[in-house]
Amino acid sequence: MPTTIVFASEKGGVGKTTSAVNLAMAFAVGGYRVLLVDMDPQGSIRFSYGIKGQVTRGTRQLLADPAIPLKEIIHPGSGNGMDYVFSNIETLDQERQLETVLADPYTLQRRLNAEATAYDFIILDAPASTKTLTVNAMTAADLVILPLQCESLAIKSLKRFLMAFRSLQMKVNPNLRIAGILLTMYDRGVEVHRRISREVYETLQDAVFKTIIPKSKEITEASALGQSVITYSINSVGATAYIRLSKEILDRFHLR
Amino acid sequence: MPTTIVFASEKGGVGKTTSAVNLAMAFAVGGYRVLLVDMDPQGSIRFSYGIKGQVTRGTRQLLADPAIPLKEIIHPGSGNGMDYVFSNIETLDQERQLETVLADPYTLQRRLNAEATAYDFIILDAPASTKTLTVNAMTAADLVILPLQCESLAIKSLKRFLMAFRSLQMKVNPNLRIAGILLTMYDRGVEVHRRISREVYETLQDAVFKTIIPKSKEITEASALGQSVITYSINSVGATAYIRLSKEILDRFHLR
Ligand SMILES: Nc1ncnc2c1ncn2[C@@H]1O[C@H](COP(=O)(O)OP(=O)(O)OP(=O)(O)O)[C@@H](O)[C@H]1O
Ligand SMILES: Nc1ncnc2c1ncn2[C@@H]1O[C@H](COP(=O)(O)OP(=O)(O)OP(=O)(O)O)[C@@H](O)[C@H]1O
Ligand SMILES: [Mg+2]
Ligand SMILES: [Mg+2]
Repeated sequence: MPTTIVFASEKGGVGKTTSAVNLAMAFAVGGYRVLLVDMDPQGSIRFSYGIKGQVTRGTRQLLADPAIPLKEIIHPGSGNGMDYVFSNIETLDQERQLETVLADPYTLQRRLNAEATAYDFIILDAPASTKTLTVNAMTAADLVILPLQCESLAIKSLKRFLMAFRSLQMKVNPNLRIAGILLTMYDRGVEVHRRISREVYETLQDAVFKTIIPKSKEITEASALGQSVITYSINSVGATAYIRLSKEILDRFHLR
Repeated sequence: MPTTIVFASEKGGVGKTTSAVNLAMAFAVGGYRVLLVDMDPQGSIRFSYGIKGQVTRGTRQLLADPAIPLKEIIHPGSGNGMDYVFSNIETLDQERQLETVLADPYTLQRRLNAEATAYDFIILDAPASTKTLTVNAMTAADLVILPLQCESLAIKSLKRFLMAFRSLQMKVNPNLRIAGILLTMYDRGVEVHRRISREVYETLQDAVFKTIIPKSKEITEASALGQSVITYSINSVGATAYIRLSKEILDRFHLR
């Protein structure tokens, strides 16, 4: 059975997509079979790989059209051990049409459990939200990881997200579990980052991954080139951090 | 009649809240009467001013309870010429309950046109989205400003947002107009930022504000202290950029 991981937060721009793209690649270069699914209508996963043009089959069929088998929806990776489901939720009407299937929080989980059994890891990117796409992604996930930028608005938003998470646990899905908080875009030259990261480790302790993802110019450059930082510059601080995160996840959750 | 300005984007973390907070203060120190309204359930405006505790009256009443007059919903500023409507959309249920009033895109505009006439500027913060809260904010606005981070995922998301905007113009409100694109968090030491900003000015020309908001450590520090960068450090590059932006808006749209 695969392990499904989702990066979720209500705060925008905290590194959900960047973490999904690069953790997926870290597992792939480690020899694992990986499926990367974009649950964000923005479609940032596709852009992170420089895929141009229309995507005919993607997240919309995955969620709303069970008659089309998963293997006809995925875009195969180019021999890197990774497959992709890109978001093709293009228009506001299409987003609205999905609301009926998404009202059932188990829609994605059912589909993945039935057809995605050949993978070792399934990585999900989610929009900055607490709504139905994100609820579906968190329900399908074994590990919910919360990326956190060490800035005060992101901290405040995290508190609100944790409250929403608790209410989703009570009302929607009692099995939801947070795997941990991941500090992202960390710049040790910024005093606010140093202070907030200290506070986060002091208060949340083991709930925070030991691996911190640093602010890294190679991550920005790789994203502009439509690559993962791991293929762009394997020895950069950004690449090594995501490889270290993949190892920490394997150890912490006994997945080796 | 006041001029209503909204900061909108589907991409998260591009400086919507930071721009709303600091442009509002730039107008206030310039002697204008300003109302700052938070249309984002995340409630970042309140956190930007360090307001703790429960907000009993706020955006929820503004939108769903016309029997409560605006003057009983606003939080008065402390003599700085600014009033606030903080977001009190706390739970997922409250968000869902608002959907019926928000289905009418003119809900916010009607309320502001009827009761907020004493202000010179009304500044709206919106969530990273193209859904009903953002549509209401854009409909109420005279000027829709799109903050843009000079990074490739933000550019790709901008293209999608412009498509959604065009479909909202056709289907929901033909009066929607984009006032311009504002480059935010610009770091001239980052090659990707230099390249993308050049491309943006070459292709979009006058649709882009001349004022660029630089990446500024005082902005991060001010936000952590619950202040606008203008009151925190008036001579910092961040503060002067937002003051310059306020002047550019006054000139470009003949509002003096
Ligand atoms: N560690 C890092 N170092 C440098 N840049 C980074 C890092 N992580 C992310 N970025 C950049 O910051 C921006 C925001 O990251 P990203 O888009 O992954 O966040 P997100 O949470 O997915 O945003 P959204 O809320 O819009 O989905 C992107 O331009 C990305 O390239
Ligand atoms: N010019 C700047 N210089 C330095 N930091 C900035 C600047 N503008 C914004 N920030 C910081 O970047 C983060 C993202 O900005 P902000 O929260 O305003 O974006 P947003 O678009 O409102 O995000 P969301 O999509 O979550 O609503 C915040 O921590 C903020 O303090
Ligand atoms: Mg993203
Ligand atoms: Mg915001």
